[in-house]
Amino acid sequence: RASSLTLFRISLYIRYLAVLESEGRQTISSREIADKFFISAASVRKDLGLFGAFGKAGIGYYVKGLREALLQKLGLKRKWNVAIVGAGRLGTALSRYKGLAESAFQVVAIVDKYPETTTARRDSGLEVFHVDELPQLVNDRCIELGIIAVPASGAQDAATTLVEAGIKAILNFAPTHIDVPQGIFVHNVDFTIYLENLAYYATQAYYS
Amino acid sequence: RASSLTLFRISLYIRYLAVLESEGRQTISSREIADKFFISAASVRKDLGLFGAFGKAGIGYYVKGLREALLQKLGLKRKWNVAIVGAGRLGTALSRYKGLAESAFQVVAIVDKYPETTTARRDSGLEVFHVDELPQLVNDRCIELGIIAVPASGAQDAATTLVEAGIKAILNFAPTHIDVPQGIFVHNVDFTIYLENLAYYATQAYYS
Ligand SMILES: NC(=O)c1ccc[n+]([C@@H]2O[C@H](COP(=O)([O-])OP(=O)(O)OC[C@H]3O[C@@H](n4cnc5c(N)ncnc54)[C@H](O)[C@@H]3O)[C@@H](O)[C@H]2O)c1
Ligand SMILES: NC(=O)c1ccc[n+]([C@@H]2O[C@H](COP(=O)([O-])OP(=O)(O)OC[C@H]3O[C@@H](n4cnc5c(N)ncnc54)[C@H](O)[C@@H]3O)[C@@H](O)[C@H]2O)c1
Repeated sequence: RASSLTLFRISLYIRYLAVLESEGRQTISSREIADKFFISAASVRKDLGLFGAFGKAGIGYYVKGLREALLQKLGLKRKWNVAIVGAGRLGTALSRYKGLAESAFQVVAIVDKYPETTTARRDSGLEVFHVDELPQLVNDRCIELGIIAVPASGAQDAATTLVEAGIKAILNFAPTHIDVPQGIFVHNVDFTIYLENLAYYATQAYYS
Repeated sequence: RASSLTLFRISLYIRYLAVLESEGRQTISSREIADKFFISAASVRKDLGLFGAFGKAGIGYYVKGLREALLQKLGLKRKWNVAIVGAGRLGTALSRYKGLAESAFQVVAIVDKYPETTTARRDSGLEVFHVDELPQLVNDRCIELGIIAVPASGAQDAATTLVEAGIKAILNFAPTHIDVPQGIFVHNVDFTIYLENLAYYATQAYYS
């Protein structure tokens, strides 16, 4: 079972391979991938090996075949239905995000504690259901992934509702820890980590 | 100069060290950090070494000292002022994000092409300036980092305005590539990458 960090790298390799494919590249070496991502070729081979992909001596990997294999292993060759809990600013922005169109994901339901007053209903005409209807929606719309976009105070309730409705993996945007049963996966998102990335590079820019 | 992936790991180590410190831990080994993040102890030592941190044989690293040193090297021991271009749903959600309070960052300005009609002005009373006022704001409020939260069609304009105002590092949320001069750093954020993480774990959950 791969770690979150490894999966993150695999997702980046997949994007890189798509770019190579669009440039007409047929093969790629672990060395070249390693240089692109500033890690060792051995780490790249290790990551890919975890997903059953092994290069050929003298050739490396076939770009198209490698990308397909990785997409397959990550379960990204099919569409996943996603539910968002919290139809406020963030929840609505996520549901309308154009980047989802060419991904393996689609938001098929958005719920809120106060569906009548949310910005989603007002601004974008999205149908917002009451959070109590989530279990029914998860069943009817074959929803497998959940996103929490409510304030910190409502996050645990949102998590409990998602888990009870049968959701196995949750993306939590609320700045608080949520408890879930063993076997349920939670990824906490914090965009501050990207600002830290910016701060480092800005500091470097000042010194060069 | 460290890569984006290395910085990402360093940010994660910093968070982990904060947790250890709150638990009263005095020292930590590269082995223990490595196990926490499913990478090799050698990789951890390499990452830390890049930032001038070297452990003591038999002791490892001092938790408090290591965290301080990393924060210092990343430029996170001071407050950074941030400007957001785009006061729509996402921009407003980012500006109000509670997680920023205990971080090294504060949003001190938010601008928009149509400041009179944005949701920010309507819902949260945030003062939204016109995007043409950005250069003045960057100067007056010592802004160093920029965030782009406008639709794809407006992203390049937003980037150009930020760069001309003197911003050296940009976080781009718009699902499009933006061009910037050499030496300006751009990080493109795509939350789809976290959904891919979820899909993998959900697939694993079904098989266990
Ligand atoms: N992780 C990040 O990087 C990041 C960035 C921005 C915002 N956020 C977080 O996202 C969350 C939402 O931010 P926002 O600006 O959209 O807030 P918002 O106030 O605009 O929206 C929150 C919505 O959640 C609903 N809600 C509250 N409790 C609920 C519950 N128990 N069940 C269902 N719905 C419930 C409210 O009715 C409201 O519509 C906040 O926790 C914020 O801190 C995180
Ligand atoms: N990267 C991700 O993971 C992610 C997630 C969600 C949304 N998004 C993206 O974030 C962006 C904003 O989404 P939203 O839902 O908040 O949209 P929105 O329509 O609510 O807000 C966009 C705002 O930008 C302003 N604007 C447009 N062009 C501008 C320009 N040239 N200069 C200044 N302001 C300008 C508009 O007046 C509006 O207020 C979109 O590009 C969306 O695709 C990205």
